[in-house]
Amino acid sequence: SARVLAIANQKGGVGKTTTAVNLATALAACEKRVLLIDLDPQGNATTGLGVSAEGRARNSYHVLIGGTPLAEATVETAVPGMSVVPSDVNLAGADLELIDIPRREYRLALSIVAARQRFDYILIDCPPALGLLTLNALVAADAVLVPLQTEFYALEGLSHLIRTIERVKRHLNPKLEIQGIVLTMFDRRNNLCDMVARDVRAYMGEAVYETVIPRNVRVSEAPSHGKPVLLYDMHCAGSQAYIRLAREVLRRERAR
Amino acid sequence: SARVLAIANQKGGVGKTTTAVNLATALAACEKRVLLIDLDPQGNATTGLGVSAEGRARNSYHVLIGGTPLAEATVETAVPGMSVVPSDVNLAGADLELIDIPRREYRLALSIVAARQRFDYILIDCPPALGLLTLNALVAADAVLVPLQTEFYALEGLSHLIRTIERVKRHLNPKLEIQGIVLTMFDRRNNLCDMVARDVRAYMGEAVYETVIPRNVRVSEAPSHGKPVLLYDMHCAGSQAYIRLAREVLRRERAR
Ligand SMILES: Nc1ncnc2c1ncn2[C@@H]1O[C@H](COP(=O)(O)OP(=O)(O)OP(=O)(O)O)[C@@H](O)[C@H]1O
Ligand SMILES: Nc1ncnc2c1ncn2[C@@H]1O[C@H](COP(=O)(O)OP(=O)(O)OP(=O)(O)O)[C@@H](O)[C@H]1O
Ligand SMILES: [Mg+2]
Ligand SMILES: [Mg+2]
Repeated sequence: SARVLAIANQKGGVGKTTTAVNLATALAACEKRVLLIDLDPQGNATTGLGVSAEGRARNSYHVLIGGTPLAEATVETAVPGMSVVPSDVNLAGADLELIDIPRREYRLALSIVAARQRFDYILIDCPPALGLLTLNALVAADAVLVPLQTEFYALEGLSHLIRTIERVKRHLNPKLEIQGIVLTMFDRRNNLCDMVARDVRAYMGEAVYETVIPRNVRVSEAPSHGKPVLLYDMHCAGSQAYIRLAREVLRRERAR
Repeated sequence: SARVLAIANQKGGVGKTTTAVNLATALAACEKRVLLIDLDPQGNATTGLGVSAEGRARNSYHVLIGGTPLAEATVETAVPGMSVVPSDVNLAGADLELIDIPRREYRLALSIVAARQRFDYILIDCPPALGLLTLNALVAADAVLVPLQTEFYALEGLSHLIRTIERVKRHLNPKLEIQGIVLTMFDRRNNLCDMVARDVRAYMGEAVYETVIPRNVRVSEAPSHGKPVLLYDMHCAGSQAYIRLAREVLRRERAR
């Protein structure tokens, strides 16, 4: 049965989508069958994987709100072995549309039951908030992977995110754990990055991956071509880092 | 009476808080009486202005949800002529707490009526979502200032944001207009930045400010000292850009 990873952090612009798209691709490159669920109304992961307008006709909004079977909203990507459930701007209304529905936090968890048999890994890209969409991801997930930009403001929200994960574990999803924290957009020449990295490792210890994702312009160019950076430029520093991250995630999974 | 500017963009990490804090400071440096309202549960603007724990005891959550008068939640900052209404992590629950309250989109607009007489400018820092908090800011505002990171994913959400502003103008706040779009974290050596900047100017024309905010490490260091970059390092490229932006905003306001 698949391992389900929520890629979450309420701080905006820390590299959630970039990590979801490129880690999923790197896991597929390691011969894992991977599903990426885009739960962000912005739909950046959907665009970053080059999904066409027709491919988005059925999406995570229909699954979460309309009860469409997940398999009907799943489309293939240009990456062999990897599928995606696209998102839709209407997802932004999910908090209000599900307000009177009992057990609204469990809708995603229930919708992925069948998919757990078809895939080895299911990654969920979350929006920059701790609202009902991210809550659905945390309830459906086995573990959370937290991208953390090496910037001061990004550090500020980490303890609140950790407390939220613990609350979800206590009340809604007892199996939930932290898979790890990945430092993103790291710039060796910038002292602030070193300072934040040292602080996070002191605070979170082993939870922080050894792999650090460097700031690398090829990573930010790839989405404009509708491709993960591993397909856009396999040999750049960004691709190599995401391949290392996939190996480290797999090592942690084996050691569980 | 004050001009109220919402600093909004649902894309995360594009420089909303950095622009709110530093534009507010630059306007205060131009002898304007300025109030910054932090409407983001992350509280980055509150931290970036060095507000102490006691200073946050009464905050925008109490104003929006509890009906506390705004003046009671307003505190001075280290910047002469500038005050702030801090935020609180409980704001994250505003969408659900206000669900049954009639005219919940107008709560901020009603709470700032008195403050409009005491200040020349009121800036509102918004969270990375188009939920009830940002909606309250758009209903209370006279105009929207949109920070836009010169990255591909940031470009993707712009048309959705513009459509949302038009909908708010049609149904909730007929005076709402776009004050302007400011390009942030611009790196001259990166072709992608040029490409995005050209696309935005072609799409939005005059709405895009001439002033472009460069990527500048001093800007991201300043919040760890609890200071706007204008107080942290007045002469760096980031400070100079925000001073130019304040002048351009004031020119547009005079020309209205
Ligand atoms: N390693 C990297 N090097 C260079 N640019 C990067 C890197 N990682 C991400 N970016 C760029 O930084 C921006 C923010 O990343 P991304 O959109 O993945 O963050 P996010 O956390 O998903 O944002 P949101 O909170 O809006 O969902 C994007 O424009 C992306 O292309
Ligand atoms: N001109 C700049 N040069 C360098 N770093 C910058 C610049 N502007 C912003 N930053 C940094 O980029 C990160 C994102 O900026 P900021 O937090 O202001 O964005 P935001 O849109 O408010 O994010 P959120 O969506 O989470 O509210 C911060 O760590 C900030 O310090
Ligand atoms: Mg994202
Ligand atoms: Mg912010």
